[in-house]
Amino acid sequence: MASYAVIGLGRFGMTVATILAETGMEVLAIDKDQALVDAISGKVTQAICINSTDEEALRNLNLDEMDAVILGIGSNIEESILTAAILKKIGVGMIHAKVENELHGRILELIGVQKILLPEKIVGTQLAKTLSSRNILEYTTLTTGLGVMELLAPPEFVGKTLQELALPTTRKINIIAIKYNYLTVSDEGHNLIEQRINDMPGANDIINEGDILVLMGKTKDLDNLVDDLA
Amino acid sequence: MASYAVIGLGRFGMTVATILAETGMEVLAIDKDQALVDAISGKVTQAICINSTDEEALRNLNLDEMDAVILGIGSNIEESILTAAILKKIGVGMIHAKVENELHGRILELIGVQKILLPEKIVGTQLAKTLSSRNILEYTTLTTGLGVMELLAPPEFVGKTLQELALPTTRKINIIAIKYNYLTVSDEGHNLIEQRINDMPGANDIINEGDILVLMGKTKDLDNLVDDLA
Ligand SMILES: Nc1ncnc2c1ncn2[C@@H]1O[C@H](COP(=O)(O)OP(=O)(O)OP(=O)(O)O)[C@@H](O)[C@H]1O
Ligand SMILES: Nc1ncnc2c1ncn2[C@@H]1O[C@H](COP(=O)(O)OP(=O)(O)OP(=O)(O)O)[C@@H](O)[C@H]1O
Repeated sequence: MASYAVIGLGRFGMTVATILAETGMEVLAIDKDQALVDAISGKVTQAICINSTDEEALRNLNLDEMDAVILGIGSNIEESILTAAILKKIGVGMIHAKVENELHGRILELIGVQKILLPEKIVGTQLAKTLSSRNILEYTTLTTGLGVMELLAPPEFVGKTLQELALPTTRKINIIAIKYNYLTVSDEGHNLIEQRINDMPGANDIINEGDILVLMGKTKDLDNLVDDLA
Repeated sequence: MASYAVIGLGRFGMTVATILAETGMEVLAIDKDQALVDAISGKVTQAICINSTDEEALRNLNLDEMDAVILGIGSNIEESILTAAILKKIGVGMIHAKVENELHGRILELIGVQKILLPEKIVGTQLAKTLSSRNILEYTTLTTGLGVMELLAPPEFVGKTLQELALPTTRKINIIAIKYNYLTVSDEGHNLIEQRINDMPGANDIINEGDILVLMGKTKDLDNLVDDLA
């Protein structure tokens, strides 16, 4: 079973530690605030109250044997930087750190932290992409350059089959699912509209108005499609 | 063309305003800090320096005609709450707001803000899901209950065809792409490993060790798969 240490139990660190523990991972939670340590101690493998800038205290925890250390100290930038430097010194392999701003991120990168996360920027980017096209209901990028987008079927797609659109060949984009409205009748005889998912769309499936297309492809190919439709 | 107002140009608001403008949207950027207004004024349709708690000033901006208002005030919680209340009063239809904590979010919800975003929690959840299975390289949830996951092919899948695995029928999960390592030879005759994507996996495709499977399905079905593989 994988094991993780989470240093700093603010909004970010507490979320990470709690969900990792819920999915059955071994979690060591660390914070200098005793009340936060007490709040989490029943949910994780171990919770201890130490100051992470105390090198001796960190050395005794065998953090270098963990799968990763998650550093969730934000507004105390100096404490975050000092802690990261100590973690690298004692041989921790993989560090994921939340940062306060770009400069904080740059410093941690230079120290050797592998994954830098600026929550406001990540969430701001995703919201802007989703808003930038009223047809886009959701736009998500995966780390490896692939993206998934939920797009309200644009007029130029309506009435066409997947074969006619030929998105995979013309645009290197796949329609991986189609959400459509299905008219049924309730037990009491009322008309009901249910949203259903066709998760194995075939070449002869026709796109109707109001359908939501779940598209997958490289982010640059998805962005090109959005630009052309705008 | 869609039009948006962004109130508060911190890390979140500045990101949203800049990307919306880059994708060609009409953007009105607002902040009480003149330096931030000056910094963005060349990139957006209009940038003005006002205090968003000044009801008269907000009334003159026709914000109710915008497609949405994005509220990016965080640490000044009272200013955020007062601004949201004024926006609802002057008839703004759609508000997306970043919040500082759960309580701040709860209050804005009661005022009528439609989309509440707590960046630390969103990013913390995504990191924890990605870490909780060493096989998961990426786990992303779309708002509508669908999820996409990049999973290192688990041992029990290796050597099997997609037909044999029958994920769509047994687990309601689709393999929408397979990333695999392709051995080629460079111009100078060296062995090279390239990562390629098979974005139209067929029933007879075989899963090899080291393949990365891009899976799509309802988040509960993806979570079940992860639990069973753990
Ligand atoms: N040197 C330290 N050793 C241990 N814990 C620390 C140290 N410095 C800060 N912390 C803890 O880390 C947590 C988060 O720190 P901080 O307040 O700096 O970040 P934050 O950006 O506000 O966090 P979040 O955004 O996740 O709420 C707090 O619970 C704090 O007690
Ligand atoms: N009443 C107000 N009117 C206009 N702008 C405001 C008002 N209150 C705060 N702002 C601006 O909103 C921006 C973000 O505010 P604040 O510092 O409260 O949030 P934050 O959580 O630190 O932001 P972020 O996390 O996005 O960096 C700042 O640029 C600030 O000048």
